Amino acid sequence: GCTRLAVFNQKGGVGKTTTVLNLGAALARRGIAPLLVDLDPQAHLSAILHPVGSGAQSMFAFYSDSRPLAELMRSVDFGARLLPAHPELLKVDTLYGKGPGVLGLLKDGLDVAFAGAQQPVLIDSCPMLGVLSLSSIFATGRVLVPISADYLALKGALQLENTLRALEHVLKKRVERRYLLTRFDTRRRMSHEIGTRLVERFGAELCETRIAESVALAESPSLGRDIFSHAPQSRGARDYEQLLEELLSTGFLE
Amino acid sequence: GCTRLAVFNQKGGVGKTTTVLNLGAALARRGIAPLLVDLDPQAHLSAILHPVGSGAQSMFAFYSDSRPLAELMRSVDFGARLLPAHPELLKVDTLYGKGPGVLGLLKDGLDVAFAGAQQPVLIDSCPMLGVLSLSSIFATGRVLVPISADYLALKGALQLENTLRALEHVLKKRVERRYLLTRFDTRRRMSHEIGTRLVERFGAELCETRIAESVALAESPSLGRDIFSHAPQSRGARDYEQLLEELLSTGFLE
Ligand SMILES: Nc1ncnc2c1ncn2[C@@H]1O[C@H](COP(=O)(O)OP(=O)(O)OP(=O)(O)O)[C@@H](O)[C@H]1O
Ligand SMILES: Nc1ncnc2c1ncn2[C@@H]1O[C@H](COP(=O)(O)OP(=O)(O)OP(=O)(O)O)[C@@H](O)[C@H]1O
Ligand SMILES: [Mg+2]
Ligand SMILES: [Mg+2]
Repeated sequence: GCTRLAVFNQKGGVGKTTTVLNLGAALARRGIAPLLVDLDPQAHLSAILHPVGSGAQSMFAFYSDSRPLAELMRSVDFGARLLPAHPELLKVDTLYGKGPGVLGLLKDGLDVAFAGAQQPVLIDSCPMLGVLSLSSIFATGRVLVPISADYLALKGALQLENTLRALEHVLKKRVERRYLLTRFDTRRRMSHEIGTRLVERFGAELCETRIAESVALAESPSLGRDIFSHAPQSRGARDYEQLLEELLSTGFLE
Repeated sequence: GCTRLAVFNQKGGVGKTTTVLNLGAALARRGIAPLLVDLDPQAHLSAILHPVGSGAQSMFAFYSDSRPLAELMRSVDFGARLLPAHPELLKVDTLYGKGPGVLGLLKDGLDVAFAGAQQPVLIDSCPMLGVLSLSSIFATGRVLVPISADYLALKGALQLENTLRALEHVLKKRVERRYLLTRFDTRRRMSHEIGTRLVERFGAELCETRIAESVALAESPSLGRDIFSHAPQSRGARDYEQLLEELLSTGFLE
């Protein structure tokens, strides 16, 4: 597989990190080892999988010292590689944010790193539309937008759709996207209402798979594990496996 | 009352906006009309209570044109005032972030606005430690940290505690704080585990009140309402009323 995918929603706490972690693990379990990129200065994904002690060992070094991405990659237990984040990444917006070419650097870096063999790339970001998250969108041209089943997350997704359309104007290129309902609680009327509004608004761009609210998904980070290692029989594991199947069979991921 | 309080946690989706909204409404219902300040460029609180159509009518104008805060205040149905946010606030970090005095501007602005009568001030921010959220901490010296009952939010709170201690060094002044467990689900073992770790780590700084996971709290934003107006008999309403009672009786809020 060689697809690059940015997982982004400007709303906080909607399941971006949870999705990169478990979609990545689902790929690895199929023998398709992915590269996971943590572009969140709060480094939640890295804290779960492979924390690093200094900015020099993280994606910050790519921006500050042009370190090749291949040198920054770390192995992850479930058979993936990780480009770790670090709090020093907070400086990227202020230090390099005004540079004319900064938004294209990540794409170039990934092209260099994968000049030979390809592997799918999943990118996690913080909930803010800044240099790092924009770089993930520019580097991939393909976005998966998790939306927790509540109104404020829906609002964030609708705003993001407008932003993506504006970006397409600038990029003169389509940004492929899928919207993913997460933290879905079938007992709540609100979950179903959000689902209905998303179907109306996004149609075929809304994933048919919905990730259920499943406590095992919230537990696995504390153990440094993905859902398949922590609770393979859980609803959360089934849902992320089903999501991968859907994204592969519809060609959104390859 | 004249307390100023920043509601902050660098983790996304932990209930910052929900807490400012409903603690503010609880104060208003006691006849203590608060000023709510939305410093989140995504303007969720403003979207619920009083959206504005341009940056010029928002807190952005305070930073870009030194508009007096009194001119930017809007009335809120439940008997409060709001200083609205707007997406243009995203520019504050890049445009004014390097200015030496920018972190103290909000405090000065509030001092000018309240030279006469005092009212409590609650400040909502985005989940990132940048110019705006730091300004809210500098303007108040008092922080309420919502922590949703999951490990990634706990991790954010522990990191924030370290940041606050570092800030105290710089400010040469204590930053008063309370930690507030939110989205607590008594049926989940994880909720109780997080609770135990917070008691051990924060002791008396942990609020005794825990905000339960209560779907009414997630519904009220879609109606532009606070919890007391939307579902006064709900667990969410009782919990935020109880939180106000605790903060007043312990003197954290006055
Ligand atoms: N389907 C789910 N069921 C139960 N808990 C979930 C689910 N998805 C995510 N969570 C939990 O909800 C919290 C928020 O999820 P997560 O951190 O992945 O969101 P995020 O969008 O990456 O947040 P941020 O904006 O802070 O980066 C986490 O504690 C996570 O473990
Ligand atoms: N106690 C609760 N019970 C049920 N739902 C809640 C509760 N607290 C918050 N929510 C819902 O969870 C979502 C996240 O809460 P909220 O937006 O207030 O967090 P936040 O910290 O302000 O997020 P952000 O970091 O994006 O600003 C919202 O949809 C909100 O309505
Ligand atoms: Mg995350
Ligand atoms: Mg908020």
